[in-house]
Amino acid sequence: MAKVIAIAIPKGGVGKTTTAINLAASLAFCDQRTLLIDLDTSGASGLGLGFTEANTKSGMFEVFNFISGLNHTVHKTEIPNLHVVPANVHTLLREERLMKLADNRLILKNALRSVENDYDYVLIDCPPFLRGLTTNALTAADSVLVPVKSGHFALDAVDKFFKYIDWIREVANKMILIEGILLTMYEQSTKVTEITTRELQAKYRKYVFESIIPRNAPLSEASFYGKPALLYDINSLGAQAYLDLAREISGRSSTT
Amino acid sequence: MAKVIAIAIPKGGVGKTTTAINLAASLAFCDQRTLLIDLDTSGASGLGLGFTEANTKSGMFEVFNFISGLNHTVHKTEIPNLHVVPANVHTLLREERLMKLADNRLILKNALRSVENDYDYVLIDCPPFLRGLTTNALTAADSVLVPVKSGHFALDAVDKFFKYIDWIREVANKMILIEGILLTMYEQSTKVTEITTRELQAKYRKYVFESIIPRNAPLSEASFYGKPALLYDINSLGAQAYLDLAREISGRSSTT
Ligand SMILES: Nc1ncnc2c1ncn2[C@@H]1O[C@H](COP(=O)(O)OP(=O)(O)OP(=O)(O)O)[C@@H](O)[C@H]1O
Ligand SMILES: Nc1ncnc2c1ncn2[C@@H]1O[C@H](COP(=O)(O)OP(=O)(O)OP(=O)(O)O)[C@@H](O)[C@H]1O
Ligand SMILES: [Mg+2]
Ligand SMILES: [Mg+2]
Repeated sequence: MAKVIAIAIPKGGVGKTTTAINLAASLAFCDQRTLLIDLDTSGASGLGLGFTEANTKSGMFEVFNFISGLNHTVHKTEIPNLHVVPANVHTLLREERLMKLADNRLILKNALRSVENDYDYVLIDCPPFLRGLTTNALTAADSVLVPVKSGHFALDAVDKFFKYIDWIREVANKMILIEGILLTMYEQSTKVTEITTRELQAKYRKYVFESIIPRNAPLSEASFYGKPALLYDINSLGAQAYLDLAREISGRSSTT
Repeated sequence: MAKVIAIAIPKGGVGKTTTAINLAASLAFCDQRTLLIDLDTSGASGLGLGFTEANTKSGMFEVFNFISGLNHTVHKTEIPNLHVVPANVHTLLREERLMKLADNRLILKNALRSVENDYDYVLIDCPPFLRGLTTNALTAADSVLVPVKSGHFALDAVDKFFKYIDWIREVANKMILIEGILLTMYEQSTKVTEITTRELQAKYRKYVFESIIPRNAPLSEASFYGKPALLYDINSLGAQAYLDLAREISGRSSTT
């Protein structure tokens, strides 16, 4: 029975996709059968693993249109234990259609039944807004991982997101847990990092992961080659940090 | 008659809000009467200039609900020539409502009539997705400014956005121009910057601004104090870069 983790926060560019790709790859590398679902119409998670329109046979667009079951949209990757379902949107018309269909928040939860026994982990990459697709993800998920890049606007987004998760717990998914708050693009000893970290520790100490993802160029470079950082440069600080996170998460799974 | 510039791109965290705040402040500093409209339900543009729920009397939420005219929602700021209309959303329910109302793409265009003779520039901060609010902004705008932070996903977003602008030109606003592509959070001499810049120059050379916004901590620090960078640290590279951009833009206005 897979553990389903949504990677989400209503703030842009804080490393949701980079975390989805690299945590999924790291879990797979640690022998966990892992499925990465791209629920962002930008298709960035798929893109970062080399999936373009040309080599994608079907994806979340087909799943939400009830054209394909989820088990028929999985794609293998260079990493043995890692499978991906790309978004497969590519046009404005298909994006519009998927957004409308996503107003039914149960589609993903139901779709997951066809694959939940084939994997240890299912990770869901979400877009930077709350309605539709993110609501589907949180209705379906066992837990949510919240990436945070230091800055004033990010703190505001965390507070807003936690209120939203409370609402999800009331109306759509009473079992949902917080997997953790992940500090991303972290730069030690800067004023902005100090203010943000102090604020997060004050309100959310128990949720903050031990593992911290540093700002590290290979994490951005790797996406140009359609590879996770551990295939592009396994010794980089970024690749190692996501491996640490994978161990931290899979370590706790055995106790819950 | 105000020149209306939408600041938009369907990619998160690339400096849309930071550009909206600091370009607006810089234009005002150069004696241009400037209005900044926050069309993002996160309320980040307002927040970065010190507007919270407590000190906001009304905003874009009231405008879209036809409760207030735009001329009755403007707030003064510390800078004489700079006015702001905050989003004034603050709750999940109000966010849901505003998103629904924004499906009518003519609301902002019509609302702007009550203020267009009071300003030289109206800047609109947009959320990181295309439908609803961004469509309202581009239907109302004379031009669109496209911020780009180096990276693989950003390049994809630019291509997608230009296709979307073509569609806007066909169905909603045949006069819309590209104000320019703005390189933001720029880090010289990195692999990712080189790949991104080369690609942008190959396809979009004529649109790329001369002014480049460097990665510069004061641009992020200033938002914690509710101030634009030029009030927080006018000598910082970030504050100076946005002043350069303001001069580059207002310089060309006199020739078009
Ligand atoms: N730790 C890091 N160090 C350096 N660059 C990073 C790091 N994490 C992410 N990046 C880069 O920053 C950019 C934004 O990251 P990413 O796309 O993963 O964020 P996101 O939250 O998914 O954005 P969106 O809200 O648009 O979906 C990407 O170009 C990515 O390669
Ligand atoms: N040139 C810069 N140097 C350093 N930090 C920056 C710079 N530009 C923006 N930032 C910081 O990066 C973060 C993201 O910027 P910003 O919120 O302006 O992006 P955005 O595109 O509006 O994001 P969203 O898509 O979520 O609306 C903010 O914390 C901001 O203060
Ligand atoms: Mg993403
Ligand atoms: Mg913003």
